[in-house]
Amino acid sequence: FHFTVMVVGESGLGKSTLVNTLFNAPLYPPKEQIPLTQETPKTVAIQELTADIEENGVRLRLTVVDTPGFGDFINNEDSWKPILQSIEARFDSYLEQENRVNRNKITDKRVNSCIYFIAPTGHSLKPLDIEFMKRLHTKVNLIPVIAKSDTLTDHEVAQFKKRILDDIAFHNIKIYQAQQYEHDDPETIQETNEIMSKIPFAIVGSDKEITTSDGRRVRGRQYPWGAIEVDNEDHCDFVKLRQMLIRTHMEELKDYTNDVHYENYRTEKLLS
Amino acid sequence: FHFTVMVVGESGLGKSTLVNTLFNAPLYPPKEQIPLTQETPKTVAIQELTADIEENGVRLRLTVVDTPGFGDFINNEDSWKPILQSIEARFDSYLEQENRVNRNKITDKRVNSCIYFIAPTGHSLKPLDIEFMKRLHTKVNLIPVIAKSDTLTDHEVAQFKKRILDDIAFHNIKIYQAQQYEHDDPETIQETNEIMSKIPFAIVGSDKEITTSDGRRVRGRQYPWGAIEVDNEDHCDFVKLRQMLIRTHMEELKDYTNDVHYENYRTEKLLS
Ligand SMILES: Nc1nc2c(ncn2[C@@H]2O[C@H](COP(=O)(O)OP(=O)(O)O)[C@@H](O)[C@H]2O)c(=O)[nH]1
Ligand SMILES: Nc1nc2c(ncn2[C@@H]2O[C@H](COP(=O)(O)OP(=O)(O)O)[C@@H](O)[C@H]2O)c(=O)[nH]1
Repeated sequence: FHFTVMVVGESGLGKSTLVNTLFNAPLYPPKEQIPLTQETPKTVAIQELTADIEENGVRLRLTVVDTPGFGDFINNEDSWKPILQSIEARFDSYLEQENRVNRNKITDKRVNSCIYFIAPTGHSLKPLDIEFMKRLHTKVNLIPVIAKSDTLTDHEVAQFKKRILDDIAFHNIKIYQAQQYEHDDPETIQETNEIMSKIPFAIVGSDKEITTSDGRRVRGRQYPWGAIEVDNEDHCDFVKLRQMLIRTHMEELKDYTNDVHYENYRTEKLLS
Repeated sequence: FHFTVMVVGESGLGKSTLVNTLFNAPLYPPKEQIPLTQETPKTVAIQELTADIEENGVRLRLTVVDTPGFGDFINNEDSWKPILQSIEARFDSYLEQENRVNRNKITDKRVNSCIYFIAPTGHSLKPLDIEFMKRLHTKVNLIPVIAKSDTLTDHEVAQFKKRILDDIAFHNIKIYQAQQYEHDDPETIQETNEIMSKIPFAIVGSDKEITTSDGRRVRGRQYPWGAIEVDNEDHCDFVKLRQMLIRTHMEELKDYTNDVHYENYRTEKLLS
């Protein structure tokens, strides 16, 4: 089973840490310090990392597409371009393979979901966030998350989530909405609603184990004033993001990419 | 006694909150939500707020110069310009008053210190941070702080501080250094060293009172996993910043502005 997830957001929002936390595997090694240098890279890079992992006894080939440089320059006007190009190039590659005589061995490198990291400012979406989402929401399943949400109190998270959803609605941005089917049982509907009600997920990532004040060993971050637990749903929405992405909605994210985003792209391309 | 402090940094780094916390006064009222709008302001604004406050029985007229919009656009190439212009305009105004026949009533609006807010990414200074500091370090006393430092663990703060100071040294940026005088008593030297050793100050701001787990009422931020106390030196460097800015080095910041930054500006201006 293949799955491709893209991560987008400014440097320092905990993207590498979150990927490691999501798949409980050190996919991203500890970061080497960027050298002190007068030279800064001039453009957003597209990097891929593939790993074979096991989830609930199911073997999964996971590809993470990283986009270092996004939002990191003094001028970020073209930050979105290389990312959109990468998504469309993967559609083109699939289209080309679909058109072959022998279609036995199609390699599907299309991006099934794009996790967009929002900085925990507590105010509203930034112009860069809005521009990116408007450019890409019809090409890929956008899953916005509030990065490093341990920066915000519960009250601030609630306010910020509401404002982000208002911004998204105002700009007619279509973020990924889980499909509800008529034949779904009440339990599934309930579970999907609970997950969807948390979007944008307020997440915290950690690949370190810490000890809580009551002696439990958990994944989290240790501060002098307390320990935040990644897997504690009272502390953040990490569990819900993980559930949606890996357990309950992985197949649907792939189907929606194929049936909607790819089909729309294909239609536009063949008509033009 | 007059004092002018400028605050610079991206939106959402806790600048208004910190100003209120520093002067223990609601100088900045709670923020109204920015309206949902397709229009974003195009340029950095310069805003002033003046308040009469009392510190240790000394009456102080404090002016805070705010710079909303800095670092907030998709393209921040000219973010520093309106800020430099404001600093130089105040030098010009002072120069013009100094040259008058009657110099009894000089109004000194020169900026005595500029608190620069660094986002707590945990990595290194951003290109925007470096550009701003290089443009302004010879015009104003630069005091870099790590904003919202409760985002970082103690270990991450130590690493980040070291990297920031390395970046600053590498780019030959002169941040404000407290002067040491031969005649200072050992206690003063010790106190100054303790304060300076904390730069860049890792700060947390709060204008709310919370109750700690052991029942004390303090200024801080309440999280489900613990309460961070602004005035607790094990939690952040707020106390040290406040000491330096208001108690021990306020006069020196004014003198250095007058004797060095202003004099250099005046000399350059008169020679050109
Ligand atoms: N407060 C907080 N810090 C985090 C979190 N996740 C990662 N970090 C820290 O933030 C810094 C940057 O993380 P990294 O994963 O390298 O961010 P990236 O640049 O987006 O890939 C590191 O010091 C991490 O330990 C989080 O959820 N909350
Ligand atoms: N984690 C954390 N949040 C803070 C801190 N100071 C302010 N905040 C919160 O950050 C948000 C933005 O603060 P604000 O002062 O308006 O930032 P400004 O846009 O830079 O003026 C608000 O939700 C504040 O409550 C801090 O030291 N740590």
